Amino acid sequence: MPIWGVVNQKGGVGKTTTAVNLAAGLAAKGHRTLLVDADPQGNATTGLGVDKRAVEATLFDVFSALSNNAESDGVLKPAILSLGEGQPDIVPATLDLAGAEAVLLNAVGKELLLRDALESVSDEYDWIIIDAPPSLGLITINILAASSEVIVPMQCEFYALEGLSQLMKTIDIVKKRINPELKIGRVILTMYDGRNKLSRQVREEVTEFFGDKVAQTIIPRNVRLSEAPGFGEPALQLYPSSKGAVAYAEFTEEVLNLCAAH
Amino acid sequence: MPIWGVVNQKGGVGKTTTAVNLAAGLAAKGHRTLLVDADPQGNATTGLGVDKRAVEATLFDVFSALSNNAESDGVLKPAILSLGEGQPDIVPATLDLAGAEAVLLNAVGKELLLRDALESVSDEYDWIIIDAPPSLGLITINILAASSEVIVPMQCEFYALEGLSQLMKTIDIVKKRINPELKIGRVILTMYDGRNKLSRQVREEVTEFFGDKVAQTIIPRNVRLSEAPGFGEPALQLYPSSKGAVAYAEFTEEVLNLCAAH
Ligand SMILES: Nc1ncnc2c1ncn2[C@@H]1O[C@H](COP(=O)(O)OP(=O)(O)OP(=O)(O)O)[C@@H](O)[C@H]1O
Ligand SMILES: Nc1ncnc2c1ncn2[C@@H]1O[C@H](COP(=O)(O)OP(=O)(O)OP(=O)(O)O)[C@@H](O)[C@H]1O
Ligand SMILES: [Mg+2]
Ligand SMILES: [Mg+2]
Repeated sequence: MPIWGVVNQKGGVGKTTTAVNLAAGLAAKGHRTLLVDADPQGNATTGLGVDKRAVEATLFDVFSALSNNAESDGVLKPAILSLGEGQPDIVPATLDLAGAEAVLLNAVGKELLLRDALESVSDEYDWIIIDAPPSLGLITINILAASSEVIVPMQCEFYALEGLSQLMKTIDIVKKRINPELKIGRVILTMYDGRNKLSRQVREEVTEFFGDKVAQTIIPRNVRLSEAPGFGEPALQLYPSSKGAVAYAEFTEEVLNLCAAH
Repeated sequence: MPIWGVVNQKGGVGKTTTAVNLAAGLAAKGHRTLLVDADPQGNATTGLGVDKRAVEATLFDVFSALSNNAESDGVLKPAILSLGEGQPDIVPATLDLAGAEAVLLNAVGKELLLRDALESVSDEYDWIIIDAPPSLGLITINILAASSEVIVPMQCEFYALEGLSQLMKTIDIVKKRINPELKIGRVILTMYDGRNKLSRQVREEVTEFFGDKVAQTIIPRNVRLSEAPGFGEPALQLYPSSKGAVAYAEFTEEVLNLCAAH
């Protein structure tokens, strides 16, 4: 079962937008999909229309339960919300997740709690997508330790390029010490504007750095992608013919083909 | 001496762009200004043209020195780089700052190391501006504990609204327990596009929430602001007549008038 972590410590590059629309794309095609919101901001939770005030169990509760108990069976299930036919399931995040670093720091095998939690549901899903916070702290390390592949959204801006080497260094350490299976699945260019020289320059640099890991699909800057979260629905469902949604539908195909080829 | 922290845990909202251009604006008007880059990504350091490989001492070294030594005199000075006449000085950040949380966590008065460091140079500057990382961890708490005011850049997007209550909660706790002087200086709307309904909606909500704390100046979306970092110069200097630079020049005036009024 592929577990794809959507990571990049640079803020605002499109992690949540990619995680939400990819999970929606996979579920719409009939794949049993779980989206894990691992960002205390809980944007993916809101992006899928979940009311945070009504949530009973979150990823924070899962980490707390696992930090002092070896048994991972049945720990994740209470936190999973089903959103209905053709939709992904979701493990929501609320503000309490901001306290996760302290809980994880004191746990034995502090990088592996998420991996253990996801293992307990591995036969119930075809895909798991994880939305990471904008940092390389212990939550993101847990995501890298649990993932089979990573997706790196790359905003076509200068500052976004700066963080790449730090991210690669972190991925290499996790791969060497904790998760030898970890691979870079796809680097996906986001908020691309072909008229803009900077966008084209970033695309060149990213392609030079990552070669064929760079997704064929490029996500254009598209206002529908930023309007959809306000309605609690992925753009893929709310504005299916918008440029942004069409691009994410294409990206879903590309990810499915990549896995079929493995 | 005003110390303004530029904070918002939502990623990519314009924290660095605001910190760099405000610091440049203040220095250009003859105010002795120090910019502290407190984000391990080190974007503000690059945005002012500093070569990270040539840096000898950083904010991480300052935190390390203070974590096991009460004496703060002379600790910050070695990390300060002067960039020349009419330019801000800078305390740079490099990747090692990612290790700061662990250093701070074990220090006595873990929230107060930055405050102590800045006190040792308080008579040498008229202004200190601090660029925060996209999180509410111990580095950002240190910034809130050290600041007299905060600037909250607000990207005109739905997800950016979500994090406001968490940010306000954190500011309230720091104000109550650690820094009673802390005030909200200005909330500044960034990447605003008047043609876009979402931008107008966010502006309404933010004005309802913050009232007269919302800056008169609105920063438009302007490609020059994102191109300037590639040249290591603030847009205020590189493209002074661009819409983005003009808006930041206006914002500099607004901040100066605000302080004159106090
Ligand atoms: N292709 C796009 N076109 C236009 N707007 C976009 C696009 N992708 C994302 N956005 C908007 O840009 C903002 C940043 O995107 P998003 O929140 O997905 O990034 P992120 O990397 O998850 O941020 P954070 O680092 O805070 O977790 C959001 O308001 C989102 O709606
Ligand atoms: N008004 C603007 N118009 C166009 N682009 C902008 C504007 N402000 C900032 N940008 C660009 O948007 C991106 C995000 O801005 P910036 O890096 O300043 O945000 P940040 O809040 O510091 O991000 P992080 O959360 O990663 O620290 C950058 O590439 C920047 O160049
Ligand atoms: Mg996000
Ligand atoms: Mg920044």
